[in-house]
Amino acid sequence: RTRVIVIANQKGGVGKTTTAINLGTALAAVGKSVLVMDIDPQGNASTGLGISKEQRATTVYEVIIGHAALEDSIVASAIPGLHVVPATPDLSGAEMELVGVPRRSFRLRDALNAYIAKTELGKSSGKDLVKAEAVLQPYDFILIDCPPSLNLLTINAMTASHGLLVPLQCEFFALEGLSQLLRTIDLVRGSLNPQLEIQGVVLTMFDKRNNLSDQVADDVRKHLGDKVYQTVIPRNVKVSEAPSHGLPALLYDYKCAGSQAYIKLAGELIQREKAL
Amino acid sequence: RTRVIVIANQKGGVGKTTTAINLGTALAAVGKSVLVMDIDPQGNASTGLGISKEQRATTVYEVIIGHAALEDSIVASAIPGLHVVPATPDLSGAEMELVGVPRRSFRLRDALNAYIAKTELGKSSGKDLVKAEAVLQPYDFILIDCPPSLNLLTINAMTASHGLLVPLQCEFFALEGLSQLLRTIDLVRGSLNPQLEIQGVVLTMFDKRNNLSDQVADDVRKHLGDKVYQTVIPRNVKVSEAPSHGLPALLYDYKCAGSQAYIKLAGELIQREKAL
Ligand SMILES: Nc1ncnc2c1ncn2[C@@H]1O[C@H](COP(=O)(O)OP(=O)(O)OP(=O)(O)O)[C@@H](O)[C@H]1O
Ligand SMILES: Nc1ncnc2c1ncn2[C@@H]1O[C@H](COP(=O)(O)OP(=O)(O)OP(=O)(O)O)[C@@H](O)[C@H]1O
Ligand SMILES: [Mg+2]
Ligand SMILES: [Mg+2]
Repeated sequence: RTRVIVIANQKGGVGKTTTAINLGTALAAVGKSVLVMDIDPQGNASTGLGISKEQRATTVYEVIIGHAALEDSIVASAIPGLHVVPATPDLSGAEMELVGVPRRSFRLRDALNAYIAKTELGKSSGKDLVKAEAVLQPYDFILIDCPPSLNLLTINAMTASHGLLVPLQCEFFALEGLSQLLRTIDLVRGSLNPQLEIQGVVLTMFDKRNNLSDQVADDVRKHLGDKVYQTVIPRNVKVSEAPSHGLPALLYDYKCAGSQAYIKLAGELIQREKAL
Repeated sequence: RTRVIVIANQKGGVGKTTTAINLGTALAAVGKSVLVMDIDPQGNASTGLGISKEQRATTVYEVIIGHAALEDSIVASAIPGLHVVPATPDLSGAEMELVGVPRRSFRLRDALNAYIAKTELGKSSGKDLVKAEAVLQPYDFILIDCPPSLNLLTINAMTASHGLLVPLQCEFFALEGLSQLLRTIDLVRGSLNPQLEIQGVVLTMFDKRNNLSDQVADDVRKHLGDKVYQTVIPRNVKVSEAPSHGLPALLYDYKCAGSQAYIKLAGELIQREKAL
């Protein structure tokens, strides 16, 4: 019932965080229960969803290093139906701290599976669970926002996921990194997570005034065919203004082209998931 | 005589590679001898400077892991006065391979110092050096392009450098990461490289149609004062088109606003260096 989708691309600045925030919000807006998990030490997804520094006492760092259960790190956002596992810069120490630790690539998956098992339990034994159990809400979607790197944090997220959503900026350098990303997915599928599929590729920051955008879009569709979403996210200044107000674009300016594109993307994603 | 400048910012997509390529080219255009060192496994700086896959047989990976001297990895670019140490995806394995190795943060510095010492040697003993020594050219500037992360590769580059040049995209998320970057610089200065200074901050992808750019620019100048270059790099489509032709913007379209801004930046950088 819970679909876990990792949003990853080692190329920097391609719209991973913006997609996690706004796709998450659009899914919540149509009634899905969503958890956005921020595993980037920059903590941009946490900030863009209005999570204050004080609310980040327990983050995915504590979950991965082993001190906390997933539910200890979950905070509600101002968006109905959307919860967040926040991140802080402490997370950048996780990779070195896990060197030599057994099953270090599976820490996130183990924590997620424990959480999902508890929510299943909650279902079967009705409402008489103790408080801690009772708030264990099953999510329809868990979206994991990754740092711009194929490091242990990103590998943990890929190992814990059913599908990978790749935001692809319509620029030349972003295209160059795609083959390295596809190789990494094959490696993860071969050794850590055989079920990992490319859920989709979404073209971001498309600028209709710029030929390069069209060229990149044509190139990607030629190579990856149906994996590429029909919905294209346009470059739209409201999208980049929204995070400074701690709001997703959908709440900052619902009518803008960026918000409307993310709403369409959510609709298309739900269609794809139904077809599975 | 050789100034080593690391171009770093863990925020992705802020213009690190574009700055390394075009600032490097502009410095070469005014007669400086320049080495651009690509330590990002994505290899974007190598591609943007027209270095083919075949020319990347020896990269900074071999230099850092210890098998090759720096001069073994240097290739000439099509730009007079500009050489490149290229990168390939192999580089992403370096961090894990160096775990437990002594002085792992100093590998790049040791390699650079060995190279610079040889060029000094070349100076003192005249032209009668053997072929290998004779090509050891002293550079005026070595620019190191980093991946979007504060990992061991970036720490190596910071440890090997005199100054840090921070490209800062005029966007909210890019501003959020600045304090984490400044903390890391203090850590490196405290333990690995006391001489590391912030050489400057350069505002990139400035869009005069967008209030956000002005707000970010004002905010940064308020916090960092004179460290921020007067020259601002505008968002300019020619700059993002140039890499698909394997050319720096200065060779792709010399007259465009992006190229002219990088030429001005080079001039301002040389002024700052003279004042030291
Ligand atoms: N559709 C869009 N239109 C305009 N600006 C956008 C759009 N999508 C993202 N941005 C802006 O571009 C910048 C990069 O986007 P974002 O931070 O989401 O990318 P990222 O891949 O998460 O970056 P990183 O690699 O650092 O994690 C941000 O400043 C963001 O606000
Ligand atoms: N002044 C500019 N105007 C327009 N586009 C630009 C400009 N500077 C950079 N770009 C484009 O923006 C994208 C990001 O720039 P670039 O790749 O140089 O950033 P980066 O910081 O090196 O990214 P990464 O974090 O992945 O290493 C690239 O596609 C580049 O072509
Ligand atoms: Mg991000
Ligand atoms: Mg780069």
